[in-house]
Amino acid sequence: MKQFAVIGLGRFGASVATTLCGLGHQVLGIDESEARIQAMVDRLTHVVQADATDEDALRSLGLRNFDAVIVAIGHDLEASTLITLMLKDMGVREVVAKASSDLHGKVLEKIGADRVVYPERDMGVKLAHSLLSPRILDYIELDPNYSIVEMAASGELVGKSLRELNLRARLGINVLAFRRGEAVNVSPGGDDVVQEGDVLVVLGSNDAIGRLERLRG
Amino acid sequence: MKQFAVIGLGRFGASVATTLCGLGHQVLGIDESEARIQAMVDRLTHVVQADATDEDALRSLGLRNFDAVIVAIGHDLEASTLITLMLKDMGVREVVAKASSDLHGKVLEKIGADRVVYPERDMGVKLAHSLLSPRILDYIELDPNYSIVEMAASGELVGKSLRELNLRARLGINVLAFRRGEAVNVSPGGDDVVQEGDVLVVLGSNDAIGRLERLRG
Ligand SMILES: Nc1ncnc2c1ncn2[C@@H]1O[C@H](COP(=O)(O)OP(=O)(O)OP(=O)(O)O)[C@@H](O)[C@H]1O
Ligand SMILES: Nc1ncnc2c1ncn2[C@@H]1O[C@H](COP(=O)(O)OP(=O)(O)OP(=O)(O)O)[C@@H](O)[C@H]1O
Repeated sequence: MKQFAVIGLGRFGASVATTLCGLGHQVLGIDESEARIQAMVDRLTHVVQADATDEDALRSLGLRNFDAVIVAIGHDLEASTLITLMLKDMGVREVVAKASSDLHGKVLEKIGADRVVYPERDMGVKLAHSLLSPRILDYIELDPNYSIVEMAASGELVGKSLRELNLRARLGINVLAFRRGEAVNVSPGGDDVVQEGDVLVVLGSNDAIGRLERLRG
Repeated sequence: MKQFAVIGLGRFGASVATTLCGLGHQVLGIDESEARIQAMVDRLTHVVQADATDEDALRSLGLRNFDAVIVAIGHDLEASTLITLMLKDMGVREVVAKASSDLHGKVLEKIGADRVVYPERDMGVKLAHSLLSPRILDYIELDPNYSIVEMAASGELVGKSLRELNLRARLGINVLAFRRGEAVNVSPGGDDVVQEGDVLVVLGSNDAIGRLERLRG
């Protein structure tokens, strides 16, 4: 069991804190707002109402021995950077801070944040891609040229077996798995026939994946 | 080339809008704040300053023929839901709205949003998982039991060939690809030796992936 502290229990901070707690770890939540504290009091191990820019208050929490401290303050850049700086000075092993802009992120890195995250920016990029390729449900970018994608099957792909489709020879695409309803087949064979609504998990070059996307009509 | 409109150019909305624009599509940005409009004027196809809850103003933008309209307003739930409702009434084909809480999301679904996204919540969950499994860089959940993960190699894995490691027979884990520096090898063979800092992309049950995580010390 690990120990985490989350400073700033807004939408993002609360999500990090409740997820860690739900997975069985100890989580201390800190926020200056009474309302946010009340909202989280039954969902975290401990909660404390405090202005985390107050050094005495921060020191009194004994955060030094925690596995990681997350600073999830977006609008008050001064508070976010001041708190991050004090935490590193106090010897906290890992400080993860959320940034609201590239500039904010650069400052956080310079003053010693171990990791900087950009939740809104990253999800914005992901939504934009999913609007352009609505059938791509999820993806891992292996490098600039290769990806693994989860793709809903339709059009020309439906009703054919993997052997007939011959995606490896035609496009250089490897079918890793496919899902039908709740069941996943992690070693698909040539005789498996693709049906409408199946989800294919494929590995290939981004060009080949683009061609596969167009195949489906 | 597609046409999108983004209402609310905060951190998330601006990220969606600039990503779509950067990929060569037309993007109309709308915000009631002069400062946000000024910040975006050179980065989007068009920008308009308007209070989107004003029905006449919204109708005058001719959004009906856009491929999708994104409503990215988080703090003013009433504005977000009112705007979403008006857009569907006007016949906009696809309305994607951001929600700040489960309750907000339920209301948006009920009034006809085609898709509801929870950027802060989802990124909070992802950060929590990455704090608990720091070597897992990215993952696709295939179903509750199987995943594809990108994992940094270390410990017992280093210095051995894939044949020696024999991960398929020992753990039922399929090594799909591995990355060393910038280069990705999408068809790894038995003779490939794992080095410190390599990233393995593997497919297996979540239990087996957990055992592999522990192997590395
Ligand atoms: N100095 C501080 N000490 C403690 N808590 C603080 C401090 N400053 C801000 N907070 C709290 O941090 C939380 C998040 O802050 P803020 O609203 O700036 O971020 P945000 O990026 O909009 O959050 P999110 O997008 O996660 O909802 C709020 O609940 C706020 O009360
Ligand atoms: N009625 C409205 N019409 C047009 N724009 C609006 C309206 N209400 C809010 N906005 C704009 O929407 C943007 C985002 O709003 P808000 O701050 O509520 O969301 P947020 O969830 O904190 O944003 P983010 O996390 O993306 O920064 C702001 O730039 C704001 O000016």
